[in-house]
Amino acid sequence: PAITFAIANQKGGVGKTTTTVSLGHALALMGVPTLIVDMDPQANATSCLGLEKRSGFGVYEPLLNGTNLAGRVISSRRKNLWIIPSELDLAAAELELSSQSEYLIKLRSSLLSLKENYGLQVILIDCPPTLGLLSMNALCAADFLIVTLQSEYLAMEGLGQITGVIEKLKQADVNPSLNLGGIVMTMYDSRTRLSYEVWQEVNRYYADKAFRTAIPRNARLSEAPSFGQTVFEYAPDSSGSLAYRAFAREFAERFLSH
Amino acid sequence: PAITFAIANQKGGVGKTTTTVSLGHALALMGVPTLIVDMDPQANATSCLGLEKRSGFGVYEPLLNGTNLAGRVISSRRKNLWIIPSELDLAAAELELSSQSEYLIKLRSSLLSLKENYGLQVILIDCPPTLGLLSMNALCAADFLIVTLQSEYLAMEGLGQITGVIEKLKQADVNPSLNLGGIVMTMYDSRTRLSYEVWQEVNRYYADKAFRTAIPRNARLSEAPSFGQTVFEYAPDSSGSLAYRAFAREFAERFLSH
Ligand SMILES: Nc1ncnc2c1ncn2[C@@H]1O[C@H](COP(=O)(O)OP(=O)(O)OP(=O)(O)O)[C@@H](O)[C@H]1O
Ligand SMILES: Nc1ncnc2c1ncn2[C@@H]1O[C@H](COP(=O)(O)OP(=O)(O)OP(=O)(O)O)[C@@H](O)[C@H]1O
Ligand SMILES: [Mg+2]
Ligand SMILES: [Mg+2]
Repeated sequence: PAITFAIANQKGGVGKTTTTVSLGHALALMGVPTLIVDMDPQANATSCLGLEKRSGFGVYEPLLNGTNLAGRVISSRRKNLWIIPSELDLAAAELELSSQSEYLIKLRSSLLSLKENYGLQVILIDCPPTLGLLSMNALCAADFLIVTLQSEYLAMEGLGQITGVIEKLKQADVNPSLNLGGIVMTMYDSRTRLSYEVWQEVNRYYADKAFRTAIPRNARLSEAPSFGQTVFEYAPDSSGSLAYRAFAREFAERFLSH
Repeated sequence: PAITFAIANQKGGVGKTTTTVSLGHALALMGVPTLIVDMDPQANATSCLGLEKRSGFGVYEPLLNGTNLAGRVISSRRKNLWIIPSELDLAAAELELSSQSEYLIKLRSSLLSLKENYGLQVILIDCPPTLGLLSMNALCAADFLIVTLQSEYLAMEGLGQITGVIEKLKQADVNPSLNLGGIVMTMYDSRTRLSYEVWQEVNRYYADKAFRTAIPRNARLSEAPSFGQTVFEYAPDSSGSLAYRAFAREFAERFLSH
């Protein structure tokens, strides 16, 4: 069955979407059948791949009804890469979910058949920048949490909060098998002292979880979405493209090589 | 009475907290009595001012009970600047609020006496990166919405969503007096084509609302929080400090000079 990863961090703008889309496409280019689930009402992962946000075509309906998500999968137009897109209505879902029973495991039950029966190896869930019901559903459906950490002080402050959620979900017995998959540094700027200090902190407290590959700040990564292209299509020789290729290899080594 | 501003944008990491704290301190330095309300469970505004997040001391209690917030105001240790700090429990507040009646106007009723009776001229509410109940409470309590817009494509995509909320709140008759106060460009990098393109778009669709002052990307702004200092204390001659001083003057001219 596919391994499911939640790309989450309540701190905003730390590279969750950029990492989900770049990692997803890099794995697909390596021949790994990958599904992206866009759980963010902003639907940024959907638009980064050049796809439309269309009301009624995202995770919203199946999430509320608990029905099978397989029917919502669409092609990303790249080999080995599929997506369940998002829609703006997803913001309303949080409020509606809160009044349902078992509101934390809705996504997990809808994803089950996708995990087992379609030959997928990896499922990546892009989360919104909060620890509300959408992100919690993603964490309850995931085998591993991947934290993207911007190399800045304010992002470092929130690291304990997002990694602390794993313990809470274990204790509440909602997802005892969730583990911290790793922490990847994003927007790393080797010229600033701050990036280096954050890197040191991460390696002191999460040494065995920190990925060796750090993603540098690279304007090509922020330009690619305006063309609906991934960084590999838009600027294949850029530092951003090379870093995400290296990250995908390290990721595959850590989770897929056995 | 004080004019209330919600600093909001569902896109994460676009400079909401940096703008709330920098604008708040700049106004205070100009002699304008200013209150910051930290509505974000991350409590970044609280830590940017060098203050501790202490459970039981933030907006959480009064928000749920509808009681008066005046007792939660603490000194920021800077003249003319006060803050109602945040706490982690605020994340639980969203869930608890959703089951209460009139859950959208809790903050507005708790802020009323602060707005009228304490000689404050400006109240700035820092919002979390979603359009959930915490941000909606802030928007229902505000006279104006201030949108901080990172000069990037993905941030531009969400602009219609946050400005569209004003119309929704008017139609639902929850806050008919809310208006768009303005859009301020943050992390503006004059060397990149992308920044200029976003600037052009904003001036085409929101010409009379866009602030003339753009805040440049400046490492001093991201370093200051690690010392619990504002940019005016940490690096008074930096481009970030000068830009936020100019922004505060433009802000005061637009809202306070009559
Ligand atoms: N390494 C990088 N170098 C330069 N720009 C980057 C990099 N990674 C991401 N960006 C840009 O920074 C912004 C924030 O990134 P992104 O949207 O991926 O973060 P996020 O955590 O998904 O945000 P949100 O919290 O809103 O979901 C985007 O405009 C993106 O294009
Ligand atoms: N003009 C700037 N130049 C450089 N860095 C900046 C600038 N403005 C903000 N930053 C840094 O960028 C990061 C994001 O800014 P900030 O936390 O203020 O955004 P936010 O919108 O409040 O984020 P969130 O959505 O998580 O609440 C922070 O690390 C901050 O220090
Ligand atoms: Mg995102
Ligand atoms: Mg903030």
